Amino acid sequence: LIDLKNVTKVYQLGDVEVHALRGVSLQIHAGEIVSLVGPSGSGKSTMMNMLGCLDRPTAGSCLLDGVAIEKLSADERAAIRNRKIGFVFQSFNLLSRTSALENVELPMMYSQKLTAKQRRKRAEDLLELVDLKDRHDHFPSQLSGGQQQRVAIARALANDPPILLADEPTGNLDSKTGGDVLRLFHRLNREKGLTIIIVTHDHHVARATRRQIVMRDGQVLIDTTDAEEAIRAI
Amino acid sequence: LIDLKNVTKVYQLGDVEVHALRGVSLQIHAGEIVSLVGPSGSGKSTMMNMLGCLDRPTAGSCLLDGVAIEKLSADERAAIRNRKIGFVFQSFNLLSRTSALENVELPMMYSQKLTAKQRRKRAEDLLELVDLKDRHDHFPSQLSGGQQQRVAIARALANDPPILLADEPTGNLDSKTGGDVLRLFHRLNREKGLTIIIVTHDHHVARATRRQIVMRDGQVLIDTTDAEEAIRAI
Ligand SMILES: Nc1ncnc2c1ncn2[C@@H]1O[C@H](COP(=O)(O)OP(=O)(O)OP(=O)(O)O)[C@@H](O)[C@H]1O
Ligand SMILES: Nc1ncnc2c1ncn2[C@@H]1O[C@H](COP(=O)(O)OP(=O)(O)OP(=O)(O)O)[C@@H](O)[C@H]1O
Ligand SMILES: [Mg+2]
Ligand SMILES: [Mg+2]
Repeated sequence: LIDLKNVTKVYQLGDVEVHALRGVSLQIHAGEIVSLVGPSGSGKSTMMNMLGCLDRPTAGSCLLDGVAIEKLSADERAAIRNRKIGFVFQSFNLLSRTSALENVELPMMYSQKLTAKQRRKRAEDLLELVDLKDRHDHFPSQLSGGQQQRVAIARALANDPPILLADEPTGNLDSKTGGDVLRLFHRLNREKGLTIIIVTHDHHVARATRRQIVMRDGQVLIDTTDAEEAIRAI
Repeated sequence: LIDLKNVTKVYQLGDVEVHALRGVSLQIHAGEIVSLVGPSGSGKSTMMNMLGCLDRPTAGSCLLDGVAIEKLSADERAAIRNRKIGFVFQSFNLLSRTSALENVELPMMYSQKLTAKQRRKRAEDLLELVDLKDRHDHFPSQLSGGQQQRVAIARALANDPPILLADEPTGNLDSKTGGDVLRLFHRLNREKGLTIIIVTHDHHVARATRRQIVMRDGQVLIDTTDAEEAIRAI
């Protein structure tokens, strides 16, 4: 489903180069639930940008459903993302001047498949899934950190994408609410075959996935189904 | 040191009222390390705003070092905060157009006690404390989530305040880096008597503090030194 081959990402800052990814190869298959773990600064969010076609590699190739992403224009990448990828950002990236409901509706407007009434109904249902239905008309600044995170999760699911990329989706949630979110993800994986990649610092979250990829210094250190081996290696 | 008496905070949203704090009373003594835990939306960040004089209560009183904060003007509160309180925000609140170093220097410029050279040196030392010295000239968008969080921590310590309020300071950090931050906090508490209040969803962090305050629905549910009792109650 997603195939990275020798992906390198170098950020140029003046005359300093930051090697965020140093030749990473990995394959994600449809229906998998994978966690991506590793120290702060090891390249996880950068890896997620590659997996989610948000950014182009400096070198190497990213295949999504057989399509070479690095060869597409920005518009073509945006169209593919909108249909195929739900992204929960590490810093949420909600629009501050639109309500929770409108934030969730936004990806649906791009694809233009639903009427305004259908969009609204779907957005309300998604907010209910993350226990925020009564907050639909609140703006992000009127929501707690964990509530904003849940709006971001609802928005990622708006277009019913086949792939969900979640960058630390439970970082601002207490263990009960975080547990509810993970149960939701697992349910969507079972019922719809949703492919899920979760960046996490939480060992409990990592243990609840079937495969763990451990990163360090822009490389994949370990790729395993043995959660304890992965956790020891972080 | 900090004394909240019957503090209430109501947010008015159109004709809906959100009761974020419903009559909270608590005392924090100099030299304490306290964790504040509870479900998403239970009022922890709002409580931190009260403790840190960032906001006025709707009713009740906040005494900081015997001074009634709710009676002060916004300027007077800002002056007290700058001297006495270091705040690590849940969403970091770094200035996006200034470098990591300048973000850390900012609180020092307000108090005008140091020369430019002294400020720069202190900011570099603080960034080194959080393992980011080589990133001093990077902008927040050029840093990982956990690196931004560490810049926010360094900035909170800039004026060597007697009180540190940290709203989920390890949420974006792997367990090793998070552990380093907590060890730093404990060391400052031992060596300088720094009073620390940490909002956290992480049970390990809560166990490492001497007192746990559990919130639910805008009220204090439990105030204890028995970490396990607190964790069961979340
Ligand atoms: N500016 C605001 N306007 C309206 N309501 C607000 C505002 N800020 C917070 N609230 C509401 O007040 C309640 C408490 O929010 P608060 O941010 O203190 O929760 P929290 O315990 O920090 O949650 P989290 O763990 O998710 O960060 C929530 O219901 C929230 O939606
Ligand atoms: N836009 C950018 N410009 C320059 N350097 C960047 C940029 N984005 C990330 N980096 C750097 O690339 C490296 C990897 O960053 P990344 O955000 O992928 O780390 P991460 O594993 O997600 O960390 P965290 O757990 O702290 O979120 C870091 O050293 C970071 O400072
Ligand atoms: Mg990251
Ligand atoms: Mg909060």
